[in-house]
Amino acid sequence: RGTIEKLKASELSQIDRLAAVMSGKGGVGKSSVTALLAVRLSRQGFRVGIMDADITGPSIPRMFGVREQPASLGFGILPVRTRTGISIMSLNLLLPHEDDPVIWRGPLIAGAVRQFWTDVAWGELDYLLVDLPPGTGDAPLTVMQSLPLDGLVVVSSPQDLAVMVVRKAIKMAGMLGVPILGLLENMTYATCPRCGEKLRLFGPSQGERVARETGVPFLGEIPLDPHLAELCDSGEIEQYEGVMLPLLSS
Amino acid sequence: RGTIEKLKASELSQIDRLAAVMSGKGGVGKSSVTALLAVRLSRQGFRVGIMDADITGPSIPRMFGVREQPASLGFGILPVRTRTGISIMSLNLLLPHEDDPVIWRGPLIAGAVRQFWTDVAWGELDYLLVDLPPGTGDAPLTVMQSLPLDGLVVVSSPQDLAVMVVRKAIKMAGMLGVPILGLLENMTYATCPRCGEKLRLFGPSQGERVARETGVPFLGEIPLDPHLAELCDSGEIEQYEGVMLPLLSS
Ligand SMILES: Nc1ncnc2c1ncn2[C@@H]1O[C@H](COP(=O)(O)OP(=O)(O)O)[C@@H](O)[C@H]1O
Ligand SMILES: Nc1ncnc2c1ncn2[C@@H]1O[C@H](COP(=O)(O)OP(=O)(O)O)[C@@H](O)[C@H]1O
Ligand SMILES: [Zn+2]
Repeated sequence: RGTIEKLKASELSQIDRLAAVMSGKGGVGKSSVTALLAVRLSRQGFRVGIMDADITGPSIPRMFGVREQPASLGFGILPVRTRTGISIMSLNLLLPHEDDPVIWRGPLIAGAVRQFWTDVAWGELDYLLVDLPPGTGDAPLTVMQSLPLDGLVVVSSPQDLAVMVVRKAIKMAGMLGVPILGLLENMTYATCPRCGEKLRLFGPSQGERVARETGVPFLGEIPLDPHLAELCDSGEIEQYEGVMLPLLSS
Repeated sequence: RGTIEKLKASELSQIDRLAAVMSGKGGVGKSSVTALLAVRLSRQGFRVGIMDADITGPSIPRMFGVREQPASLGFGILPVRTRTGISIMSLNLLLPHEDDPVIWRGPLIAGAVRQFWTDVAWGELDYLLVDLPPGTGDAPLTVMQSLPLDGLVVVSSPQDLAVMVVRKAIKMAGMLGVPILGLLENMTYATCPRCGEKLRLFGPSQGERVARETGVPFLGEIPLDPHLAELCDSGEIEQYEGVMLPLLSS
């Protein structure tokens, strides 16, 4: 397996750091973590973009409440900007209805991911975050092989099942030579609003141990917070004031 | 798009009913629902099998605590049987380590799914359940196009995000002429063990409304139950005594 050439970004993109967020397992909160990371970096004054590479299950536009179609000009596709100025590119913005299915096989998925890098005019960004779909198939593989990634953030949750699939993602990154910036555990516990009891719905936390065993930095735990789920649903994740992610020192 | 020929099952398979379980969105509990459905049908005396078509994120074997390699004989591959006699076929059973990543692109994924139907000697089954991966890509497409499905069970959770992606799955089934047996909502609420408060962590339930709007039968709600997560992690889902799924009257 010779090394695959990294693709060049559009002439109109100047991206300082490129990081992907992956979990392998769906539903652990990978897109939410990508969105929260972008919000935090943007609040610190960085210019941030998100590439939604979850082609058949894109949820980033809805979290930010954006619906406009990206403008496609002669020189490239312009990403859509959120209320606080984060640039977003997602296939869901190109569909007539957000609940239309994208019934694509691998080659089309890989093609779309490549185009999000080569044809989108991202402009000047300090950070571009790539939200990867679950699994270790076409989209994660294309991103890791063809994009010049600086690193990967891995998101897990407390269950053994999630940990097993997260280990697959970590092994995949190792095989493809992509450094891992850190592991975050999401949905670690919920707090009862009435009596304050901590409910560990998905079992004891394993994030710290898994990070130690796989030799990646542990970036912390995020609790289940109904307010976060609400803001994701109402498209206002930029207003989240709860626990913010520890800044990646990549 | 001409109609695609349905594939023939192995000579050594006699399957009465074939149903797939889908969500579109990862992490809503689709694999858990597939497993619980199989356990319930098996307790009622039916002969049941599960085909784990989530090729890059297979979690069925771990839920049942099975690790043996399927025997591959001249006439076909024999599925592995669980403690209570449910037949299981999953790519994770063919890997040396369960946390090895399967880094396959679309064509290989579609090929494996076809082989699980044409080359596995399922024997006589009343029900074969197919656990689909998240998204609307190669594996769900291959199953809906190439396998003679009797119907589809759709699993959702309360968030708008999950509902949006579940609608994609329902539209996809409609486009491919696969009947929908019903919609189940999972993780509807958690109960505080200390004070009995119901926590709607992911917002108000939407399952019934979505089922009504999309014209599919509503099969009920499943609460978050830490004991279920525990049994999934310990490979003992066959011992679950909590809320069992309403039987599909298909
Ligand atoms: N810490 C959390 N607290 C509450 N809800 C969360 C949390 N993390 C994620 N969610 C909710 O769970 C759902 C799934 O999260 P998502 O980020 O889409 O997962 P993934 O991208 O891993 O499939 C979202 O609707 C989100 O609102
Ligand atoms: N109702 C529930 N109560 C508690 N835990 C659940 C419930 N449903 C699913 N889980 C847990 O959530 C995790 C994800 O479920 P899974 O079935 O793998 O989702 P999917 O197949 O949709 O990705 C599993 O580890 C499972 O133990
Ligand atoms: Zn309480």
